[in-house]
Amino acid sequence: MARTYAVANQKGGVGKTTTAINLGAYLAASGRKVLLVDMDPQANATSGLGFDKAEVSPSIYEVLMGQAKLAEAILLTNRVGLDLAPSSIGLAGAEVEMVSLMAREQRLRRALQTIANRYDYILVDCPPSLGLLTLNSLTAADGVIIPVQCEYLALEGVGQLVSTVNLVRDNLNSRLRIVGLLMTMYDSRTNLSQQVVDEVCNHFPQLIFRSIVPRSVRLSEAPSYGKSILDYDPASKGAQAYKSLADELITRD
Amino acid sequence: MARTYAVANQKGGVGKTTTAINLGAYLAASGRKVLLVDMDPQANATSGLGFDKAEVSPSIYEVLMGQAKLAEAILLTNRVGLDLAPSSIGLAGAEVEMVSLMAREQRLRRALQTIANRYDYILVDCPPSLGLLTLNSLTAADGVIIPVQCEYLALEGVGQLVSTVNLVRDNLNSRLRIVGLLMTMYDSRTNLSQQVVDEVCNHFPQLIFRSIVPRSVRLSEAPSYGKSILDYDPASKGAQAYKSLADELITRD
Ligand SMILES: Nc1ncnc2c1ncn2[C@@H]1O[C@H](COP(=O)(O)OP(=O)(O)OP(=O)(O)O)[C@@H](O)[C@H]1O
Ligand SMILES: Nc1ncnc2c1ncn2[C@@H]1O[C@H](COP(=O)(O)OP(=O)(O)OP(=O)(O)O)[C@@H](O)[C@H]1O
Ligand SMILES: [Mg+2]
Ligand SMILES: [Mg+2]
Repeated sequence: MARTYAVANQKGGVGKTTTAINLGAYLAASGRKVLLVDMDPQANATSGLGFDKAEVSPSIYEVLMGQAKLAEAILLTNRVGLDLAPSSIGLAGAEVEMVSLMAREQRLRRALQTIANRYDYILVDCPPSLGLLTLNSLTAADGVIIPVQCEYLALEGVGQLVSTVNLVRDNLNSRLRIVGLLMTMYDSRTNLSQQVVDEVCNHFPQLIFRSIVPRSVRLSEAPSYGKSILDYDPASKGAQAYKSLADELITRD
Repeated sequence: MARTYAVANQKGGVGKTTTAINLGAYLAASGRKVLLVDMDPQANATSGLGFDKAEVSPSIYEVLMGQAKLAEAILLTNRVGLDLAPSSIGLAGAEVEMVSLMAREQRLRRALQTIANRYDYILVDCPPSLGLLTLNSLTAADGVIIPVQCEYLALEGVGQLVSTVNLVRDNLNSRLRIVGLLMTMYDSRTNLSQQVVDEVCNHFPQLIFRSIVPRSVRLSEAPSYGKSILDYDPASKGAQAYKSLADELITRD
């Protein structure tokens, strides 16, 4: 049975998509079968793996609306072992459309159950909000991976997200747990990065991953080639950090 | 009468809050009366100016719900001439609560009309989504300032935002126009930044601001002191970029 992990943080630009794509690629490279689900209307995980969000059909939108089966939406990526359930422009309207649907928070969970036996890991890339798309992801997940950018403004939201996860566990999904906090865009030239890491270590010592992702321009270049960092520049510091994260996750599991 | 500008982009972490705070500070320093409205449940503009989102009351949430007048929610900041209508944790629930309210997109516009004669500029910091909070901001605004991070993934969303602005102009607010695209976090050591600037110049030559905000750690340190960059480090490159943006805006107006 697959382990389903949501990659979530309502703070924007903290490295959710970058983590979902690259962790997915290294888990696949280690021989696991991985499905990446793009639950963000921006569809950055979809385009970051080389697909055009305006052309994919069906997408996760049709699956959530009950108009297509998840198996019909799944695409094979260039990285063997890493499949993608793509996002599309239609997903932008899903939040409002789902408000009045029955069991609106459960739609992704039910869809994932139909294909869970084919995968070892399912990673869900979430949008930067705590609306119905993120709630669907948290309800479907066994655990949450929370990227935390090494910046002051990113610190503020971690507490809010931890309490949201607790709310979801109490009301919608009793098995949900926090798998770990991943420090991202660590810049060793500034004091700020280390201050933020120290602050997170103080508040959540049990939850922080050992792997820390450094700021690395190679990570931000890779999606423009439709590739993960593993296929773009495996020798880079960013690639090594995501490889070490995949190893850490596999060891924990 | 105040000019109302929404600072919006559904892509996360592109510099919306940093732009709203610092552009606001420099407009105030030039003698204009400025109101900053924090429409993001993360309340980064509120904490970035030194306030605690858990303690402010009433906040913009009570104003949108019709439980308080906007004038009652306005706070004076340390920067003379810059006032703040703060966000609070309650705002996180507003998107779902507003779906069933009458004239749900117009609530901010109506609130701003009650105080518009006291200000020269009203800047609205938006969350990283195109939900009801951003729609309220676009419906209330005369124009939209779109921060665009000098990164590949940030390029993808600009087209989608431009078409959303056109939809809002056609259906909710006929005066809405794009004031400009502000390139942010420009890193002169990488080719990627220049490639992104060139791409935006090619697609939207009329819309791009001359001022470009460089990546500068001083900008990301300032909010941890509850200060704008003008009050934290006015000699920094980031400060000079926001001063030049304020001058550009004043000249255009
Ligand atoms: N470690 C890193 N070093 C340098 N750049 C990075 C790193 N991680 C991510 N980036 C870049 O920073 C930007 C933000 O990252 P990303 O889009 O993955 O964040 P996100 O949390 O998914 O954003 P959103 O909230 O919009 O979904 C992207 O342009 C990405 O390429
Ligand atoms: N020019 C810059 N140079 C360096 N850091 C910056 C710059 N502009 C913003 N930052 C930092 O980058 C992070 C993202 O910026 P900011 O929070 O303003 O973006 P945002 O678009 O408001 O994010 P969100 O989508 O979460 O609302 C913050 O930690 C901020 O301090
Ligand atoms: Mg993302
Ligand atoms: Mg912000």
